[in-house]
Amino acid sequence: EHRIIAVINQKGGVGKTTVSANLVHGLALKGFNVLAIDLDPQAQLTTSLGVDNSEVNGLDEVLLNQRAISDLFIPARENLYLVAAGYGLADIEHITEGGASRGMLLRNALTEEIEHYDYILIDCPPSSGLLVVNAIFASKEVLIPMTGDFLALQGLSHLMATLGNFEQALGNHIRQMIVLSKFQARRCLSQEVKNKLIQHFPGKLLQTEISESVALAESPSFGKTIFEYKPKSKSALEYKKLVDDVIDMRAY
Amino acid sequence: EHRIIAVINQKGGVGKTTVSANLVHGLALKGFNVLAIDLDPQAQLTTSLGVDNSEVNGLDEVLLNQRAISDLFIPARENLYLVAAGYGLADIEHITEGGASRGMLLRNALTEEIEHYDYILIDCPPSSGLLVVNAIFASKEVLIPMTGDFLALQGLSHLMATLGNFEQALGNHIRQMIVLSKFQARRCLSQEVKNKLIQHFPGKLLQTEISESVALAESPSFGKTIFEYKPKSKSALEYKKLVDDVIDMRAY
Ligand SMILES: Nc1ncnc2c1ncn2[C@@H]1O[C@H](COP(=O)(O)OP(=O)(O)OP(=O)(O)O)[C@@H](O)[C@H]1O
Ligand SMILES: Nc1ncnc2c1ncn2[C@@H]1O[C@H](COP(=O)(O)OP(=O)(O)OP(=O)(O)O)[C@@H](O)[C@H]1O
Ligand SMILES: [Mg+2]
Ligand SMILES: [Mg+2]
Repeated sequence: EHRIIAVINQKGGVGKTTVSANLVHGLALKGFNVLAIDLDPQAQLTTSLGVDNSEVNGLDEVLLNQRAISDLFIPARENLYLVAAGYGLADIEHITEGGASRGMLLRNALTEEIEHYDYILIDCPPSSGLLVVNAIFASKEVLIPMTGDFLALQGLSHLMATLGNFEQALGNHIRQMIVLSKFQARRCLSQEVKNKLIQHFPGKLLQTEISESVALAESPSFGKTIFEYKPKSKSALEYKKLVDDVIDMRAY
Repeated sequence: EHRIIAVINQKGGVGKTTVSANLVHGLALKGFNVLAIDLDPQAQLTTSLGVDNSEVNGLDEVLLNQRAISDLFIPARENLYLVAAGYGLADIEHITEGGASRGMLLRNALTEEIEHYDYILIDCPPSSGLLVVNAIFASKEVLIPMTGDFLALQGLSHLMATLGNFEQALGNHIRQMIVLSKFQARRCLSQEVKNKLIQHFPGKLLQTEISESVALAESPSFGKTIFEYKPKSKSALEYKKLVDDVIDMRAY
């Protein structure tokens, strides 16, 4: 089956990009054909994978100028292609004509490509605007990174309501996975948040928590994933497990 | 002098809301008249100060329906008034008519009020859209919370370029202050980032770093600032110092 996963959370800094970068590489290392799409004008997934956004064409060419998305594929790793954000991606949010079809630009661009990839992951900005709408309409499932704190929990209930509206509009069920990210297990607050997630969203919280660790903050500065930067670290093992959680849908 | 400060960073989760909540209360505790404006549809400043966004009218009424902003003032603490985000604030991003004047809605709404307040602080969402444009055009200075990691540094250079464009458009110098937030002093990466900030942005990095501390993550869950939740904590002392840094413009 071809899985298309939007990595979303309108709350900022919860680890969307870090989860995306390490997950796509982890899946590729297992031999899957993976396509990573950087849907954030800040191009941080692109940077995290060691690609210079100012030197390449990207998704803006597809969404704004209707180029074929396959023209924009950059070989990022073995089994992993990347569509960079591209310089003009922020302009998408300003498209006014086209009504509902403005939300379908990415979905339409991907139609030909789905067959070639086992996994397509889309890294999204911290907003609920047109870019995220495009990601959700293009996807079959969403992966929601969450930090173990109160303000993130606030943002999540809002996000779940939004996803409910999408499901109604699409007439389709969107599978939801939540992953705890930057997790500090020894804190009461973190455990409280985790318990609330298991209680309110049964079957959605993936079993592996990604711990807060400086290695994960350092690796993008080298354009490397954790599997390249510190392959024997606890963080690399956690991401390895997370890859399996996603493949097998292992949730609480 | 009446200071109007936009708390901005399009990078998510760097502490804009936490800095805003604790700074406005800290200034109010010193006897200044303070107005806090929640410009984020996610209404997290509103929540952090213990106000239920779904129970009050807010900034959407001002920006969308042209109500006088003083109608929307909520007494949040002694010497501190809040304008909540309001339910419909996300709709601002979809206004298409009005051209350049769409960026001036907040500035125009504040003209009458500036005289009554020593400090006006505006908490912004992690985006560069119309809401943030409104904040910057309404302000005389910006306060940029920053975490000590690589992806935040990436976002900062982009932000500085954007601010340069604003200054050209306004024909005005916008004072810039940077504050290190969620800082983990013992990490090499954090110190590297701090040194880069001092090197590239002399005179802008405020002297007090706000350390990573669970107390700051817990306090909004009680609708309290750090001064109410844990007034003797290291975090409260740091925020107290940060208040003085802002008042006296103490930077490296
Ligand atoms: N497990 C972790 N441990 C330590 N640092 C982390 C971890 N995961 C992410 N980070 C760091 O935390 C910051 C925020 O993470 P990231 O940029 O991935 O979040 P995001 O949700 O994509 O943010 P945005 O909303 O701005 O797109 C980054 O500097 C990143 O390097
Ligand atoms: N110094 C700190 N120590 C520990 N946790 C903190 C600290 N400052 C903020 N936090 C927590 O980190 C998370 C992100 O902070 P905050 O929401 O203030 O950032 P933000 O920049 O406003 O995010 P957004 O971009 O989503 O608006 C919140 O859950 C907050 O409670
Ligand atoms: Mg990101
Ligand atoms: Mg915020």
